[in-house]
Amino acid sequence: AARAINATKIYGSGDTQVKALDNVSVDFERGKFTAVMGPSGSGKSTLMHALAGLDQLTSGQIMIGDTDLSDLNEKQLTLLRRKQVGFIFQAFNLLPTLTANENVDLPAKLGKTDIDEQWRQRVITAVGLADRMTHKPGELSGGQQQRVAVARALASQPDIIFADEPTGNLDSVTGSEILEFMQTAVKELNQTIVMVTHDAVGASYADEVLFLADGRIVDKIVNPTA
Amino acid sequence: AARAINATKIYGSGDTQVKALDNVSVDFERGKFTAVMGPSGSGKSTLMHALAGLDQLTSGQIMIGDTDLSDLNEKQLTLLRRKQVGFIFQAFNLLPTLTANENVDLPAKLGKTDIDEQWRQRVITAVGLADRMTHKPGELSGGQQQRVAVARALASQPDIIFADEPTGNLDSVTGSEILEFMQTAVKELNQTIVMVTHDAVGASYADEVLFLADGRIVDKIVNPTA
Ligand SMILES: Nc1ncnc2c1ncn2[C@@H]1O[C@H](COP(=O)(O)OP(=O)(O)OP(=O)(O)O)[C@@H](O)[C@H]1O
Ligand SMILES: Nc1ncnc2c1ncn2[C@@H]1O[C@H](COP(=O)(O)OP(=O)(O)OP(=O)(O)O)[C@@H](O)[C@H]1O
Ligand SMILES: [Mg+2]
Ligand SMILES: [Mg+2]
Repeated sequence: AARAINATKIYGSGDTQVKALDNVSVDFERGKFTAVMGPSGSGKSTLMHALAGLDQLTSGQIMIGDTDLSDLNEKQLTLLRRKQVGFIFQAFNLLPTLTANENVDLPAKLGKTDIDEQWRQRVITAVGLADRMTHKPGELSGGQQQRVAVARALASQPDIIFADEPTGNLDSVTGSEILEFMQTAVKELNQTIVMVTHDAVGASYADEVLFLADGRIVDKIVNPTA
Repeated sequence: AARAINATKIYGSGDTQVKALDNVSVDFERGKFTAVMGPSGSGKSTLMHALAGLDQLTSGQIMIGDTDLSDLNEKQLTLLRRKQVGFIFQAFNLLPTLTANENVDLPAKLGKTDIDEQWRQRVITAVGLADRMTHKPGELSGGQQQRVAVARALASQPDIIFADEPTGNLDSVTGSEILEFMQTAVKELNQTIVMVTHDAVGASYADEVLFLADGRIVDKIVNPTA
């Protein structure tokens, strides 16, 4: 569903230069739930943003489906992202002037795709926010905002979801409910999910775990157990 | 060092009303490291903000040292906070136009207090950011930004530090280094720390753990073990 080929991302230049991604090649198969772990600063968010077409590589290729992102102009890239990619940001990035409901529905609106109403209801119930959906982000707790961001990515059933530490602000009970629901989406809808997590228990919900360090993939575990 | 007496915080009115804090009374002793746990939405951030004088209660009292916060006007409250209170926000709240160094030094500048240079160096080393301090938040990873927020609160040795999920974005190795350093600050400098965490391992670094649910304190563990 998404692939990085010899992906390198360099920030800055000279001796303040940071090689955030160092020749990374990885293939995320359709219908698989992959976890990505690694120390703070190892390049996880950079990899997620590059794969989702939100950030340009210094060198290397990104494929979403069979589209090479470098073949697209800005407008085509935005349209592809809106129709095919869901993203749960590490900092949530909700629109403060919209309610939780409006935030959840926004990607589908922008991508001019429909939301399956029954599925949407299951998503809202799974993230445990049914009674907070008419509130704006400023009126929600940190974990509630994170859950709105999770619901926003899941509701429109995009081809691939990149989740950057989606349970970092949640207690373990709420977090595991969300991870179980992601597993459900992967099994029932063949949803593809790539999730960055610092939590080994969270990673155990995935089919496979990749380990990043200093911008490189250094290890891989299939069928992880916590 | 800080106390809440019959603290109640109500948001909204009518049937959309939320009782974020429900008659909470708690005393945080000087020199103690207390963890606060509870489900997402249970009132932890609201309690932290009320104790730090960042948010007004609907009813009840907050004492910092032997000062009743309701005796202070806006100006006096701001000065007290700047001199005596350190806060690590759940969303970091760094100034995007300042470098990590400038962000760390800002509270002391605003409070017109001095920073112990040796202590500051130990803090920067403990959070593992020595080589990223000249960068602005936008050039730092999520976990690096969180570490700047941690360093900012610790560097000026305030009377009390309120830490709202300070390791949520960190891998377990980096997180435990920071928690160990907080223990060091508590033992060496008699630092008072109140830390919200969702992680039982993180809570085990504290001297005591309080449990919140639906805006009330429902349990307490002394000398926790993970
Ligand atoms: N401005 C507001 N208006 C209405 N309700 C609010 C407002 N701010 C917070 N709340 C509600 O108060 C309750 C407690 O919020 P709080 O942020 O203290 O929770 P928390 O324990 O920190 O949660 P988390 O673990 O998710 O960060 C939540 O149900 C939240 O939706
Ligand atoms: N705009 C930028 N300019 C310079 N360096 C940057 C920039 N953005 C990120 N970096 C650096 O690139 C490296 C990788 O960052 P990235 O955000 O991918 O890490 P991460 O693995 O997601 O970390 P965390 O677990 O803390 O979120 C870090 O050292 C970071 O400081
Ligand atoms: Mg990150
Ligand atoms: Mg909170």
